[in-house]
Amino acid sequence: KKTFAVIGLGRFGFHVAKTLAELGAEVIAIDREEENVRELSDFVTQTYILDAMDEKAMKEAGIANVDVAIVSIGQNVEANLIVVMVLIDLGIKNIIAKAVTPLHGKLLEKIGVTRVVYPERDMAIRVSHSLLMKNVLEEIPLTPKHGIFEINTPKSFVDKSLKELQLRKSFNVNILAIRRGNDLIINPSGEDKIKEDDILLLLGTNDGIIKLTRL
Amino acid sequence: KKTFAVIGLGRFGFHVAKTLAELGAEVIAIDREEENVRELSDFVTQTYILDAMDEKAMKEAGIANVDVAIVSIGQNVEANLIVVMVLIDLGIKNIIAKAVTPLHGKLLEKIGVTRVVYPERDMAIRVSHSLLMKNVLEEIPLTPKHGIFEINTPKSFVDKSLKELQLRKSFNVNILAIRRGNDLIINPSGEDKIKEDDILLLLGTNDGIIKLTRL
Ligand SMILES: Nc1ncnc2c1ncn2[C@@H]1O[C@H](COP(=O)(O)OP(=O)(O)OP(=O)(O)O)[C@@H](O)[C@H]1O
Ligand SMILES: Nc1ncnc2c1ncn2[C@@H]1O[C@H](COP(=O)(O)OP(=O)(O)OP(=O)(O)O)[C@@H](O)[C@H]1O
Repeated sequence: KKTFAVIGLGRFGFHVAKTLAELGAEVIAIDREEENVRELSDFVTQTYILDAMDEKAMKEAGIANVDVAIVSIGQNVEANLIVVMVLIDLGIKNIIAKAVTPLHGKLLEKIGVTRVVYPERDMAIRVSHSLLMKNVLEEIPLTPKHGIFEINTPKSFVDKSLKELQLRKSFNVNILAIRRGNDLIINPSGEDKIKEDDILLLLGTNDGIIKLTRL
Repeated sequence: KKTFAVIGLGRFGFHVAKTLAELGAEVIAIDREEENVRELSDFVTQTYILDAMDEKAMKEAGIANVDVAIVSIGQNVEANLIVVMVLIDLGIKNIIAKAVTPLHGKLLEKIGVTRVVYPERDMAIRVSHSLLMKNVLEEIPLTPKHGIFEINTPKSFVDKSLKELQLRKSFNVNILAIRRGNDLIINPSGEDKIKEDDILLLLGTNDGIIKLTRL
């Protein structure tokens, strides 16, 4: 069983600690404010109220023995960096840290953080795409111009075969799969017809998907 | 062309305004702090420095004419709610608002917000999954058993062709694309070889992906 330490229980840290614990991982949750820790104590293995910049207190809390540490302090960039240094000093190899700006992210990578996350930016991109691409349910951004999109079938596609629709030629998209209720039709053929309420899984350019979801 | 107003330019709001503008939408960005507005003025159509709780100032800024308004104020829940009320009073039908807690979210739905988003929570769930499924970077859940996964190439795959790897037979997964730097190889052929640092896009069962990411 892997052990995780989550430091800073704001909106992001709280949900990381809770989700990891619900999936069966061992979680130690740390924050310097008592009220943020209290809410988690029913979900996680162990909680501590301490200032994570205090190396001695972190050592006594047994943080040196965890497999992965997640630093989720955002408003105070100095604290975010100092806490990362404390974790490196304690010998933790796998550190995930939240960054607020790209320069802060580069600084974190330079001092040896395993992975930098930008939760607000990544969700902002997804929400913006869903506002412009009316029928987009989910998405994995691949390059600045391409992505995988899960979309509701446009009305004009219903009862047409993939051959008729010529998706690659007209929209520059590849159809990966069709979701029909709980069934999944992987790599559909040209003869397959689209039904009402189908959900389409497409790989294509952002522009192509915007054009397609306007139909 | 759709017009959007983004109110509150913290980490989430800033990236929503920027992403919408980059995709060609008309964006009005509002914040009461001058420094948050300045950075966006090169990207968006129009910026205003004002207190969004001031209905008269919002009216004069022409906010009543937008198609969609996004409220991204988080630390001050009262301001978040008052700004939503101002937008409802100005007759805006489509309002997206960020919520900090589930109860705040319910309150927003009750007063008539079109969509409530929880950016930190949603990203926390994705990051937690990626920590437990070691090499998974992104995922779109499709059915309870299947999903699309973006994974780091397992070491044992490097310099092998897709034909040799027999992904469908051994792991019950389909390879959709290979990301190599900023290039994307869509529908790779059996002869294509996997390189170090490739990122693989797979469609398969959750079990198959967990087996594969353990390699
Ligand atoms: N030195 C520290 N030691 C322990 N906890 C800390 C320290 N500094 C800040 N925190 C805690 O980290 C949490 C998140 O911090 P902060 O509010 O700075 O980040 P945030 O990015 O706004 O959070 P989020 O967006 O996840 O809500 C808070 O609960 C705060 O009490
Ligand atoms: N009444 C208001 N009118 C206009 N702007 C406001 C108002 N109240 C707050 N803001 C702005 O909204 C932005 C985000 O607010 P806040 O820091 O409360 O949210 P946050 O959830 O921590 O943001 P994020 O996580 O996106 O960085 C700030 O830039 C702030 O200046």
